[in-house]
Amino acid sequence: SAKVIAIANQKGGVGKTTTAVNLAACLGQAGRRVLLIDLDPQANATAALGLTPDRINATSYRVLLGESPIDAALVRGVSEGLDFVPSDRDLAAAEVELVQVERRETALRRALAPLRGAYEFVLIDWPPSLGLVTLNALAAADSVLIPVQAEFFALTGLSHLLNTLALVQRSLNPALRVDGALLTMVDTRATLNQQVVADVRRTFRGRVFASVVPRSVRLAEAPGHGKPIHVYDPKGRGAEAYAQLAQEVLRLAGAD
Amino acid sequence: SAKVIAIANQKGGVGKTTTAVNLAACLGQAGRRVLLIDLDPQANATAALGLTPDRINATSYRVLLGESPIDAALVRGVSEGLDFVPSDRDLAAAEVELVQVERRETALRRALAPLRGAYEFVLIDWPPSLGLVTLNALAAADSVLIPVQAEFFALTGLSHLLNTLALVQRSLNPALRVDGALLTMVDTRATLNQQVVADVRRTFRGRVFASVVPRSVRLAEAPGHGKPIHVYDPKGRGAEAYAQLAQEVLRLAGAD
Ligand SMILES: Nc1ncnc2c1ncn2[C@@H]1O[C@H](COP(=O)(O)OP(=O)(O)OP(=O)(O)O)[C@@H](O)[C@H]1O
Ligand SMILES: Nc1ncnc2c1ncn2[C@@H]1O[C@H](COP(=O)(O)OP(=O)(O)OP(=O)(O)O)[C@@H](O)[C@H]1O
Ligand SMILES: [Mg+2]
Ligand SMILES: [Mg+2]
Repeated sequence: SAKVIAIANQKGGVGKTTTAVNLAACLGQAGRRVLLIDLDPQANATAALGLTPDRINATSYRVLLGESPIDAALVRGVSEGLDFVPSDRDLAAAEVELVQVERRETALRRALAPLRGAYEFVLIDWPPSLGLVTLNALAAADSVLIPVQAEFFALTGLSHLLNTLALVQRSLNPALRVDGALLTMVDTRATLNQQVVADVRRTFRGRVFASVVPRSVRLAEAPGHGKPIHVYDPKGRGAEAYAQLAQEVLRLAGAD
Repeated sequence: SAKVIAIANQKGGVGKTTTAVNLAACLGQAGRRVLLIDLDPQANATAALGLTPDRINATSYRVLLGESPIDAALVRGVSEGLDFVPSDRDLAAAEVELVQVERRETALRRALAPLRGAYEFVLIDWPPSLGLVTLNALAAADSVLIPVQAEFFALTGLSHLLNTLALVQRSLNPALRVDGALLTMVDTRATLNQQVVADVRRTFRGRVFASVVPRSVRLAEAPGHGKPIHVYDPKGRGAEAYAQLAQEVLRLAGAD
């Protein structure tokens, strides 16, 4: 049954959506059956896959609130081997309805239950927040993959995130694991990035993926064309990094 | 009495904290009396000014909850002409306590009331979120300055943010104005950035500041040294851009 991986970090703009979209697409291209769920009301992953509102039937929020079954929200074949559940902007309303914390925790787990046999991986793209609501939804994940932008604020946020995940493990989801930290937006010429990469590798209490995502303007251009990186710029360093990461994630899942 | 400017955008990592810290420091260096409030539980602005927990007495969350008067939380003279109210990481607890929306709305306004005569500008650094809680706190601001990273996701988020601010104007704070959008992290050599800059200037319903913040690794290094950019790299393009922005903000405030 599927491994559910949350791509999470409460720090904004560290590459969660870019990683969720491209890792999901690479795993699909490697022949696995993958589902990507956009759980961010900003709907960046939805836009990054070129989906316009007319192609969206139901969204992850409607599914979460139990108003729509998950298969009614599926957009099949957004990329090879990849199905997708889009999100939409209806933030204010959803926040109000989702405050009933208990329903939220079981809602995502229940919504995913019928599909766990249909996929090998379910990836979830998160908003930049760690409020009560998001924390409870982490109860539905098997593991967390943490994109970390190789700059100063990364270090302070990482230890806070690990403390929070330990809290979730104790109170909500003892089976939740941390697959590891993924260094992103690394400019090999910038000493700041190299310093933070070295610091994270030295101090992070857990795995740091060997794959490092370079700073590459192609990765920032791809969403504007609605394509994952391996379609938009298959020979580039961005596609290479995410293909390597997919191999590491496959090895990790195989080892489980 | 002070002009209260919220540095807000729900998209993560667009330069809110970098702008809040450096604009506040530049206004202070220009001879104005400025207060910067870190309203983000991630406490990046607090770290960027080199403040460690031992120098923090009370925080913005304690002030917001009415547990501490604002002057007990003040760290005076973090930079020339600049006082500061730090934040801390106690996110989970604060989220729970702040759900009582009504108290939150008047809390920030009341907390700021005794200080409005002591400063000319009060800048507020926001978390990357637009939930019920943050929306209500916008009721305390006079205006919003919106940092916009010159990349693909900027455009989709901007229209959503403007709709949300219109909602706040109608329901909570009719006097709330949008000072304008500030383009950030612009790499003049990258066509993607140039395209988004042109798109924002063409489509944004409101002012786009003439000042553009370039992508400069010095701006990312400065927080690691606990210094604003005009102290860390006074002759650089980052310091120049934020000094220009300070002049635009002063002209705008003078025109009011
Ligand atoms: N390796 C990279 N090289 C260059 N640009 C990148 C890279 N990764 C991401 N970007 C760009 O940086 C910006 C932030 O990335 P992204 O939106 O994926 O972060 P995020 O963590 O999902 O943000 P949020 O917290 O708002 O959800 C986007 O404009 C994206 O296109
Ligand atoms: N003009 C710039 N050039 C280079 N790096 C920058 C620039 N502005 C900000 N940065 C860096 O980009 C990252 C994101 O910036 P910042 O933390 O200010 O954004 P934010 O909007 O406050 O993020 P969040 O949504 O998490 O609060 C930081 O590592 C910062 O040092
Ligand atoms: Mg995202
Ligand atoms: Mg910030």
